[in-house]
Amino acid sequence: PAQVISIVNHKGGVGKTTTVINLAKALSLYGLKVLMIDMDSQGNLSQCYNVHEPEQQIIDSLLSDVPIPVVPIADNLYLAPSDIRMAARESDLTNSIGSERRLTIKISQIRDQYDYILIDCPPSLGICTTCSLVASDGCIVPIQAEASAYHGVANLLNHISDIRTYANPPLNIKGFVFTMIDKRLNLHADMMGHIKNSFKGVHIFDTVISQSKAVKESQVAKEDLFTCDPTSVPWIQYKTLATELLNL
Amino acid sequence: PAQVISIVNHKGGVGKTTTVINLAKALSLYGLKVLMIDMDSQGNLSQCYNVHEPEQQIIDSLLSDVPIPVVPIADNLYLAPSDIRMAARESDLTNSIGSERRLTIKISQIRDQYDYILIDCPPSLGICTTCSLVASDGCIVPIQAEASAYHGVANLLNHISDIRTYANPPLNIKGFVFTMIDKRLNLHADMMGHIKNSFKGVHIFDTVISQSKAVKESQVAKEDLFTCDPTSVPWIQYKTLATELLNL
Ligand SMILES: Nc1ncnc2c1ncn2[C@@H]1O[C@H](COP(=O)(O)OP(=O)(O)OP(=O)(O)O)[C@@H](O)[C@H]1O
Ligand SMILES: Nc1ncnc2c1ncn2[C@@H]1O[C@H](COP(=O)(O)OP(=O)(O)OP(=O)(O)O)[C@@H](O)[C@H]1O
Ligand SMILES: [Mg+2]
Ligand SMILES: [Mg+2]
Repeated sequence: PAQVISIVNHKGGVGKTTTVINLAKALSLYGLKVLMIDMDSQGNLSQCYNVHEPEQQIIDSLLSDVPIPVVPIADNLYLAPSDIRMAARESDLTNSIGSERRLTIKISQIRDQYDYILIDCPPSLGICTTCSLVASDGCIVPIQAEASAYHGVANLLNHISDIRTYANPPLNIKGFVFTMIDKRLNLHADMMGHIKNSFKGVHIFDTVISQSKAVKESQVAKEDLFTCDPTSVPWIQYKTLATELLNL
Repeated sequence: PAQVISIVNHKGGVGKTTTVINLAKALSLYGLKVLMIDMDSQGNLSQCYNVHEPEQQIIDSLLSDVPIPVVPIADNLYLAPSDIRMAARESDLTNSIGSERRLTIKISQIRDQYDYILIDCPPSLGICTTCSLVASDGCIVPIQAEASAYHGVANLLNHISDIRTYANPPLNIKGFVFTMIDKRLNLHADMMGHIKNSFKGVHIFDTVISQSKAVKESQVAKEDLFTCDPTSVPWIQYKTLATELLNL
């Protein structure tokens, strides 16, 4: 059955969606069958694959008896899409019975079909992130080496701790991964050291994702990095991240 | 009475908080009295001023009879703070009577004391953003020149249109401001042109905010750009943005 991993950070624009796209592709190229779930009502992940206004989307399966809708993307790569219409229905989900467990139940129906299920979380600690974490075996936290990142870590760790106490005890943190790092900035190097020292109990991946125009270009092209430019630095880094994850 | 302006964009990490900090400072240096309101339960704006775990915060004034709490920051510059505890109480706000108008009512009690009130919105189109837009005369939309930005514009314009139809007819868009622009990237120049052509009815500020390490350094130092490095390019740009806003 699949390893279910949430890509989570309530800070906006830290590379969650970018990490889901490229980590999923790297895992799929290993021959592993990967499902990506778009739990962000902004639907960026779905937009990146040109899946616009999907008739069946993840929120439908959480509010009714239908299964998780799955769209094939490439070899070994699948997507459960979302879009802005999810935002209007989020409160229905919050108010539903057993709200926090609904994604867990739906995933359990399809877990055997995949090796990995990666869940793209929105920039908040609300119901969508909670459902994702409750349904997950582990989580990966993309994090920038900036002032705002440092403050967010403690809040995120508290939220994960509550999830473990009250809803999903086995949930573990696969690791934090530094993203959008500019090697020429002392500030980034200093902040990475500062974060490592302040949160010693947390596993931090050795792989660091560099700030790179290749990422931006791949998203304009609506492709993952491998398809767009497999020689690019961030692709090699995401491939290494996948290897690191598999070896944990 | 004050001009109330929301700094809004549901896309994460586009520079909303950075824009509030530096636009507010620029306006205050003109001798205008400016209040910044932190409507983001992550409380980044408050953290940037070293206001941590404020005993009185904005959510208290929205859920009870107390006035908006105001902390003096500098000459002509004030802050109504927030922190992660707001997240736990957001559903109380959503479920409260007249929820969308509560910020409007509280602001009306203090409007005469300020020239500008800038509201920092979270990366979502939920109750906090709605309250902010309902309370505002106008809004400014920081936007990156990236693929994700393009998709988000239409959704944001629809949300603003609904707010105008059902809650706040006079609400206008002061303008979109491009942020984190890397002049060396053709991709950014192309995307700026693409966005301008696709959304012709929308005012776009001439001022563009460049990607700059000075911004990151100022936030590590917990200062606005003027205090940290008034010779820096982004400070000059935010000062020019303030002038452009005042001349609208
Ligand atoms: N390594 C990188 N180098 C350069 N640009 C990047 C990198 N990673 C992500 N980006 C860009 O930064 C922006 C934000 O990335 P992304 O959308 O993946 O973050 P996110 O955490 O999913 O945001 P949100 O919180 O809004 O969901 C995107 O425009 C993306 O193309
Ligand atoms: N012009 C710039 N140049 C370089 N870095 C910038 C610039 N503007 C903002 N940043 C950095 O980008 C990150 C995101 O900026 P900011 O927090 O202002 O965005 P936001 O839209 O408020 O994010 P959120 O959606 O999470 O509230 C911060 O670490 C900030 O220091
Ligand atoms: Mg995302
Ligand atoms: Mg912010």
